Amino acid sequence: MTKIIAISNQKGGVGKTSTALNLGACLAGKDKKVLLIDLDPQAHLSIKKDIWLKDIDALSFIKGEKELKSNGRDFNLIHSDLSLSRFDSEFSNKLGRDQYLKRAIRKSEDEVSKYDFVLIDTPPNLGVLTTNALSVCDEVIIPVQTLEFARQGLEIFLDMLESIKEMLNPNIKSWNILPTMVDFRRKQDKEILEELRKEFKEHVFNTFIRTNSKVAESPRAQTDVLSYAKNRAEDYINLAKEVLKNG
Amino acid sequence: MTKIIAISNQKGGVGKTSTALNLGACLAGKDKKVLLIDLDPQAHLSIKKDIWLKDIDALSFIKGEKELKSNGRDFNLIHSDLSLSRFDSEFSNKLGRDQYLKRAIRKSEDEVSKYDFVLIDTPPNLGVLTTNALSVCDEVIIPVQTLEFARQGLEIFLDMLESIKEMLNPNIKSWNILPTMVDFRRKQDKEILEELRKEFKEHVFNTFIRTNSKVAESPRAQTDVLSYAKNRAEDYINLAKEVLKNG
Ligand SMILES: Nc1ncnc2c1ncn2[C@@H]1O[C@H](COP(=O)(O)OP(=O)(O)OP(=O)(O)O)[C@@H](O)[C@H]1O
Ligand SMILES: Nc1ncnc2c1ncn2[C@@H]1O[C@H](COP(=O)(O)OP(=O)(O)OP(=O)(O)O)[C@@H](O)[C@H]1O
Ligand SMILES: [Mg+2]
Ligand SMILES: [Mg+2]
Repeated sequence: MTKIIAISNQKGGVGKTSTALNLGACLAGKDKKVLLIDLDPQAHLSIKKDIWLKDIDALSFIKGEKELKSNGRDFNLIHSDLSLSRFDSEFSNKLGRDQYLKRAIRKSEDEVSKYDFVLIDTPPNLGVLTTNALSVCDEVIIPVQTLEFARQGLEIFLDMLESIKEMLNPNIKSWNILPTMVDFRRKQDKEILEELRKEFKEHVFNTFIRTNSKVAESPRAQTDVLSYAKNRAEDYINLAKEVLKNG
Repeated sequence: MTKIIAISNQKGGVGKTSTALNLGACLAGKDKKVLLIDLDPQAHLSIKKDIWLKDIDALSFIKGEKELKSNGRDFNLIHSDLSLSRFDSEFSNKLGRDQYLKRAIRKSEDEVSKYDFVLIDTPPNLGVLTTNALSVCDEVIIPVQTLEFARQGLEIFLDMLESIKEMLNPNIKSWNILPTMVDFRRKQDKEILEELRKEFKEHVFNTFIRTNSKVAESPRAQTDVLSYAKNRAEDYINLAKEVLKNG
């Protein structure tokens, strides 16, 4: 059974792309078949060029112009580029504008069902690309820095998620907060981590991602932290274990 | 002569709000009259409640429903809240959608002209709120983390800025990149800082903002770093000096 996970938070710079990239790599490292979809026109997830699927990109896929084809690999990416921002302007007022990705995935169902996980990276806003990802996913991972602005922004995201569940996607089984860039040298990080656990209880991963220079550096080598510095990928390996355990 | 500065970058989490907040406070600290405008529906700049202007918010101001009134203070903020996201959906297809802020500022010209600086915080996208800020400003400050994703995102922003200058606002006199969260313990930070200086030359501030736990903590005390930890506000004080020197 393929699990579709949207990685989303309208707050910018909280580690959405880093989580899609590194959790994807660590799940693939555990012999899971993983498809990444870059639904952000900034196309930062697409930095990992060695797993691009050929002859397809996020815009042509979401519009239903191209279908997923099989290739022998177990770790693949539907890449994007700036042209994806056209989807926002062209489709914002169309009927069923939030369900295009769902339809595209259904159209390629045979191929999608070969994967164990589909991870979708989203842009830092609540626009139509984000609602498409949230309308098709089974689970949501919400990266949150243990810093005040990110903590505050959580309320906005959770309110919106509630409406998506009611109006568009009752199948969302779970959502979990992933504390990121945690740096215990800063006094607020411990405080905010405890506040998150107290307020959101089982909706916070046990695993948290510490601030980690190798995670920040690996995009410069156009790859994930597992490929770049295997001995420093521990937090994302633990996250992969926890995601697998949650079943 | 009032100088209007937009603080903008579609890449998320690069320090746009932190720069508006702290540069604003440091300019006010040098006896300049400063008006902040929170043009991000996330409303993080609005965390500094002690400088809110009464009876006005960003949505009513940009729509021309409310005008700026004088109050005896030299450091003020037109705050926002989530309702500002309605501007995006309601005005995206209206005639002159990018010029609402310009018209609003012109309508309140008498009041605005009492300020030395107007700093505008923008959301992490190139939507209509951002184009409104860029259509009225004299200068742009582009915060960029010395990390790969932020470095890559710069191209997208500068291309868009070029079109704004041609189509909407030929008055933009200058744009400058502000390196933020610089951490020389990471090897790429020095490399990227040098790359930025080499590629963009005089368009990069001499001042750069180092990673600084007090900058990250001050929002938790609902204030800026100058008020929160005066002895740790040095980088933003230097930035204020450089902005004043550029004249
Ligand atoms: N654990 C970490 N430690 C240190 N740096 C990190 C960590 N995780 C991510 N980063 C860096 O922080 C920056 C922001 O992360 P990232 O770009 O993944 O966030 P995002 O939420 O995808 O941003 P956007 O909102 O722009 O899409 C990146 O430069 C990234 O390399
Ligand atoms: N110099 C710094 N050192 C350490 N942390 C910083 C620094 N500047 C900003 N931060 C923290 O990094 C996070 C991102 O900064 P900020 O929210 O200002 O960026 P932004 O570009 O406004 O984000 P968004 O794209 O969501 O609007 C915040 O939690 C902030 O407190
Ligand atoms: Mg991202
Ligand atoms: Mg901000």
